[in-house]
Amino acid sequence: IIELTDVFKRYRVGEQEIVALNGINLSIDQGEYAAIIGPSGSGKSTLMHLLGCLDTPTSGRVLIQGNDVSTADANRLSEMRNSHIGFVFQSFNLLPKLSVLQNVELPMIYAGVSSRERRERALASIERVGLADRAGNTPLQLSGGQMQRVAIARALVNSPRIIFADEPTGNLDSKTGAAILALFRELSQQGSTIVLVTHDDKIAAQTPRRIEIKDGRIVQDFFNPDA
Amino acid sequence: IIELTDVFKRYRVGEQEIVALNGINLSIDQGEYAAIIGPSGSGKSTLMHLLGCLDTPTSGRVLIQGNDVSTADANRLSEMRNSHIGFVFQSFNLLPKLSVLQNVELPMIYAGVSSRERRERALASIERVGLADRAGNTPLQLSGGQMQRVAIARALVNSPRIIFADEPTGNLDSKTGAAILALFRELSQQGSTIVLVTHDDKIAAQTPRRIEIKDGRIVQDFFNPDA
Ligand SMILES: Nc1ncnc2c1ncn2[C@@H]1O[C@H](COP(=O)(O)OP(=O)(O)OP(=O)(O)O)[C@@H](O)[C@H]1O
Ligand SMILES: Nc1ncnc2c1ncn2[C@@H]1O[C@H](COP(=O)(O)OP(=O)(O)OP(=O)(O)O)[C@@H](O)[C@H]1O
Ligand SMILES: [Mg+2]
Ligand SMILES: [Mg+2]
Repeated sequence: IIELTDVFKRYRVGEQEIVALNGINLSIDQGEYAAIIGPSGSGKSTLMHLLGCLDTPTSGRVLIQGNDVSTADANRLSEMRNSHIGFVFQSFNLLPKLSVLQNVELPMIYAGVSSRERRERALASIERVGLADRAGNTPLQLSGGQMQRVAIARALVNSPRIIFADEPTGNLDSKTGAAILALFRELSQQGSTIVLVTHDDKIAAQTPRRIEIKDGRIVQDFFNPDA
Repeated sequence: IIELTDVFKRYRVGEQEIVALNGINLSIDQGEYAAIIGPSGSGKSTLMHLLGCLDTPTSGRVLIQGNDVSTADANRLSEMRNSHIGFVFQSFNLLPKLSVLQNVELPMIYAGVSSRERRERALASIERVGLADRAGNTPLQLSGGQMQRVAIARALVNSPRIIFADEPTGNLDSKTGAAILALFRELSQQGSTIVLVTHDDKIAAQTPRRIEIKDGRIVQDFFNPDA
């Protein structure tokens, strides 16, 4: 369902060239549940942005559900995202002036869902992450972990077939974090394809597949027999 | 050096009243190194903001180095902060249009330090967190963990006597995180007072003192014999 071939991502900053992804080859099948682990600055978020159709590679090929998005323009990328993909950002990317409810409804507006149905599904998603009583607040009235959970609720509200989560439990205590991981496992069992980024080995040990990245290269990629 | 007596923090949001801090009594001596741990939404950041003179309580008393800041105005709070305190925010609060170097120099501008000395000390601080080669980049050109390290460099650049760090390793892999904690331990041994918030038990187990908060109350507060 996802296929990266010889993918490079380079940033030029004045004199400097940063090679964020240094020759990535990666295949993820429908229904898989994989964790990407690696040190700070190793290329995890950059890789996720390519997988999530938020950016294109400097060179190489990116196929998502058979569609070649390697050189897609902003509209095409946005189309791909809205129809197939849920993305949880490392920095949440909530709209500060909108309420929790409005933030979570956003993906459905793009999808042309009726306002009654939007409200119902948004509230259900917000409930699922344990924040039903905060639906009327704005992000600035929430704690870091509460914002993270709203970002998760928003990513899941369209029941996307593919979910990308960039450090979804980084701001959560172990109990709340475990609840979120249980939610992902449930979605995986229901057939969604899930790729999550973590810097926490304990979390990477729980997913069926473990992909390790270092300095923009995949250095390990195996299936956890016990996960 | 820090004394909180019967401290409450309440937020009114329309009909709703959120009690973020529900009767906090806390004393921290000069040179102590303490971790505050607790679930998401339990009041950790709110408590840190009061300790760090970024906010005042709804009721109760806050003494910092003998100064009563419970009802201080913005200027007084800002004075306290710039002279004594280094604060690492859970959401970094870097200025996106400024370079890493400029971000780290900021506290010294308020302190009236000469531009040559500012540059030297900022570069030293940036080097300490392993980002010497990124001093010219802006935050948006950095990874989550790199931004977190810049926020730490900025908090330390004035060699503050008191350091508050709100989840300083949340975005860091274990190796980089351990290096940052080693840095804090070193500063503690040199006499700084350090309070860090974490949701990670392993980290709270490493500091001499462990303060547990739940629903805005301190439920546990003891010294780690093995730390
Ligand atoms: N827009 C950009 N311009 C320049 N360099 C960039 C840009 N975005 C990312 N980088 C660099 O690319 C490298 C990989 O970044 P990335 O965000 O993918 O790392 P990461 O593995 O997610 O790190 P973390 O665990 O800290 O979040 C880093 O060195 C980063 O500084
Ligand atoms: N400006 C605000 N208005 C309303 N409620 C607020 C405001 N700031 C914080 N709160 C609420 O106060 C409670 C404590 O928030 P706080 O940020 O201190 O939690 P925290 O322990 O730091 O959580 P986390 O681990 O998720 O960062 C939360 O329920 C939060 O929603
Ligand atoms: Mg990242
Ligand atoms: Mg917090």
